[in-house]
Amino acid sequence: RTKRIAIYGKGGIGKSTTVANVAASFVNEGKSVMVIGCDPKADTTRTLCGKRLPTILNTIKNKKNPELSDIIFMGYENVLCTESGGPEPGVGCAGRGVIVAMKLLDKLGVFTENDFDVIIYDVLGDVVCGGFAVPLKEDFADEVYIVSSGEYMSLYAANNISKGIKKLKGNLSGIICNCKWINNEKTIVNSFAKKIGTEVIGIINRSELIQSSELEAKTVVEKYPDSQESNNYSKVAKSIWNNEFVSSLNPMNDEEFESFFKDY
Amino acid sequence: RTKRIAIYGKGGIGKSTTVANVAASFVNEGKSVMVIGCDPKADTTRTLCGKRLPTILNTIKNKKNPELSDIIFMGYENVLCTESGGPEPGVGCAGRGVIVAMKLLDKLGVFTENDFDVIIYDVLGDVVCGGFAVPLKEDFADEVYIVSSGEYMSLYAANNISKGIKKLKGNLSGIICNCKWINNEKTIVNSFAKKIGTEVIGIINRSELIQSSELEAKTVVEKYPDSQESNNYSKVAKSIWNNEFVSSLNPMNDEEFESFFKDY
Ligand SMILES: Nc1ncnc2c1ncn2[C@@H]1O[C@H](COP(=O)(O)OP(=O)(O)O)[C@@H](O)[C@H]1O
Ligand SMILES: Nc1ncnc2c1ncn2[C@@H]1O[C@H](COP(=O)(O)OP(=O)(O)O)[C@@H](O)[C@H]1O
Ligand code: SF4
Ligand SMILES: [Mg+2]
Ligand SMILES: [Mg+2]
Repeated sequence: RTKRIAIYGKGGIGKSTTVANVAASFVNEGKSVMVIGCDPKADTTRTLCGKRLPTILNTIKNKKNPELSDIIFMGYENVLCTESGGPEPGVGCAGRGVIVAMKLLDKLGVFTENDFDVIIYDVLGDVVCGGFAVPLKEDFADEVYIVSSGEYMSLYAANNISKGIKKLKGNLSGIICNCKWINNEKTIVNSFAKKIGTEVIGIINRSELIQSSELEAKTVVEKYPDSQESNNYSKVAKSIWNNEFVSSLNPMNDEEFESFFKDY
Repeated sequence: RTKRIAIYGKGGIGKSTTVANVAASFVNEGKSVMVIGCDPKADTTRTLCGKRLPTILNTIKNKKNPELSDIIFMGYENVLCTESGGPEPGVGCAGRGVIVAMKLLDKLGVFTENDFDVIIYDVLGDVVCGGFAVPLKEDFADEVYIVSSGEYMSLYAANNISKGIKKLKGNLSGIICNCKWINNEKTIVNSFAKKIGTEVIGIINRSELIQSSELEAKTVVEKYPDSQESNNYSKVAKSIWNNEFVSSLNPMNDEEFESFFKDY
């Protein structure tokens, strides 16, 4: 059955880069994959499709009843891609795009009439509310992964997201460490994961190659398929695919988090 | 009359550090200041009060009709401090704390029965919606400043916030560049400001001293009053106090922002 995963994390931490490269790794293994961008930045699928896609929210403004071909696009190795989009800042809930998108995809039978091996949601994680909580609470994703570095801000957000996952009875299947070459980074992220009752499922090192591929609107998996970076994403994809981890999630309260970080 | 300013910016960019140190500079000049934290992280006032304050949202849970002394606390040189707080992640709008806090402060006459020289709001800026849009749209702040570095993510957020300010008919009075020693950083932020119709009102350099003071729950203005850093915040405070800039705000759309950043 379909592996349905949601990727959360602080804005700018590397969710979209991770999602796009992991999706590319999955399709290279012959799996059928759909990627659903749930960040108002709407740029998850840019490196898979070679350009920024029109968003579902914007498409609906001009065409009340869009068809699948208006909102879903084929990218690298036939990965299917779509972007929820977000409203204009200051106008209603920032997560409204996700709510509208999920309704439409559901109505158009995307979730029932297709037999994807993997569906990946890329979700804004700076706040856990409104539309951004939808992949957690409704029947859209079975596993959640948080992308984090070893930085205070990133782990604070990860702890916050974990509180939301626990509240909404989701399953935190693991943390993907998107490293920034900080002192002791892997140690910090590993002990953070252990402390809240999950595990680190993969480690991605910061690399110029990943960024330079992105400048050409390509994943490093596509542009440099034999690179260490590409192999690394392939390892992460395999770990996710084989992951059977069910967390007994126990996020820290504010004081616990402060004292956890003080030790580092 | 009271100078009422709201500080916005991407999470982790340095809003709280800037707000606390600017507030400390103002009270050193003999001004009466109130600081209102509007970030669920509720840590704006920690360096002014030497510890984390109880939040308004949490106080209301236990005491239906709090008095001023339950929610407002005196910090460094008599600066008045309060924290809105935020709900548990996954439970309702993350900005709900701000809405509840503003209602209560209003009801308790804080805004009418006091003659502050300055009121400063520190507001989460990763999304511009719900409670986080309140200081922009309702009669709480007259000027908005955005804290930003020269990084893509930070300027993207600044541009997003500017769209919200424009939509809600607010006044973007300037950008405070909280530098991270990036190549060409001041040039990038200056031309970004110019492009969207505002100006850089102050420049703060990244400094170990600012962070080490924070570890002791103090502003650098309090801990190292004769330092270059302290003098710098004092300059920023004076620029804000004397600022008469009214923006003709013209945020970039997504394509414009991409091409703007490509040039750097
Ligand atoms: N492992 C990595 N190595 C180098 N750059 C990275 C890596 N992961 C992310 N980045 C870069 O960091 C920036 C933010 O990443 P992005 O995936 O857009 O974050 P998010 O989706 O969480 O907001 C992008 O410019 C991206 O190229
Ligand atoms: N100018 C600066 N120099 C050094 N460290 C800074 C500076 N500004 C902010 N920081 C540090 O960056 C981190 C995030 O700053 P903070 O003010 O909490 O961000 P925000 O309130 O925008 O989320 C803090 O650890 C803070 O000490
Ligand atoms: S629920 Fe969250 S995303 Fe929606 S308006 Fe509130 S803060 Fe914004
Ligand atoms: Mg993204
Ligand atoms: Mg803050």
